[in-house]
Amino acid sequence: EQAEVVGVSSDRKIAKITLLDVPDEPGLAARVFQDLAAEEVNVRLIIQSASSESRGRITFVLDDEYVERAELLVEQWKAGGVASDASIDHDVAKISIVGSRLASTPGLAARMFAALGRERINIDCISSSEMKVACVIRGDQAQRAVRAVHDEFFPPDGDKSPSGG
Amino acid sequence: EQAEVVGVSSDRKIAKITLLDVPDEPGLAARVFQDLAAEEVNVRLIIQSASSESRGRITFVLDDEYVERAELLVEQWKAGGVASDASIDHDVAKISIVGSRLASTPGLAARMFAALGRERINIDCISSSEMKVACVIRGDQAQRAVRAVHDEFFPPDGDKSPSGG
Ligand SMILES: C[C@@H](O)[C@H](N)C(=O)O
Ligand SMILES: C[C@@H](O)[C@H](N)C(=O)O
Repeated sequence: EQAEVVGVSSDRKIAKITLLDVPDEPGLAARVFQDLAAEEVNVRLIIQSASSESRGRITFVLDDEYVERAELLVEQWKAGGVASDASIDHDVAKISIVGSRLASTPGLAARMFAALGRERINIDCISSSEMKVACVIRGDQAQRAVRAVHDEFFPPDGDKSPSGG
Repeated sequence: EQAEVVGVSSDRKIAKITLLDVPDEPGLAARVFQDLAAEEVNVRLIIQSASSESRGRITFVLDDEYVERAELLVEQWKAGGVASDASIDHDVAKISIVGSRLASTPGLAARMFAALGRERINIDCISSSEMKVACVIRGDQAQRAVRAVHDEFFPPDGDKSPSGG
């Protein structure tokens, strides 16, 4: 079964929160996301990459409408030793390619990253799986980013061969 | 449409590579994954969380069979200034819950993390989307992890209510 990108989507009405110095021990991620769930906050993406020196860093993306509730939680978490600090970034956008067998097809994610790179769009966060590759970028670059990624996978002239050498 | 977890899966024949100090500039992620694609390396997960001080950190999970090729690339990347160093961890497992509307249903990811937390299983990396939440943990904890997450979403006694308070 051929891997295929079936769509490109973008989301600008989101914010990104990164919790710093989360103790890298069992139960911390559970605490953070249980607290968010109790406030009925919809979390779109969760990204935690390998920690360093027993300190984890958890990034999550949420719809704008939930940011205030999340900010209250951030204060509780700081007071409770769940994180030393948090950065909240309102000017972000999430660009995704959706398809099948994305991960087991070397190069599909690379083509998305290359499309953004050629536009000089910096990739802040990446989360990928078999069915979706999502990049978090600066909000004001969303439109250019969607166009670039869309043209990469659905070229305007109908030529479906990968771009680049 | 009710959100639902339809399955729990695990993967132990994988390794995790984290590239350190990747310049946080356009084109770097593209370079890394284009190089991997050129070597036909299947990448299962890509996780990059928000960088600090212009230095990015990119973690990716790949099947064991591709680790040697990736290690050769790591040396090239270090020589080429793409990363200052890389850590390669062979003893990892990926545990995933798969379903629909996972992200827009507060609490599903939290239940997975809580199931692992109660078993004192530390979560090293997290990558989530609407259809899948994947956690990278220590390889030797995979069996216990799968059982705990499976029992959380498919309780043995048939009681489908969420566990915990
Ligand atoms: C940082 C956080 O993910 C922690 N490692 C946990 O397992 O909950
Ligand atoms: C670190 C890497 O992702 C870089 N920010 C890029 O856009 O390629």
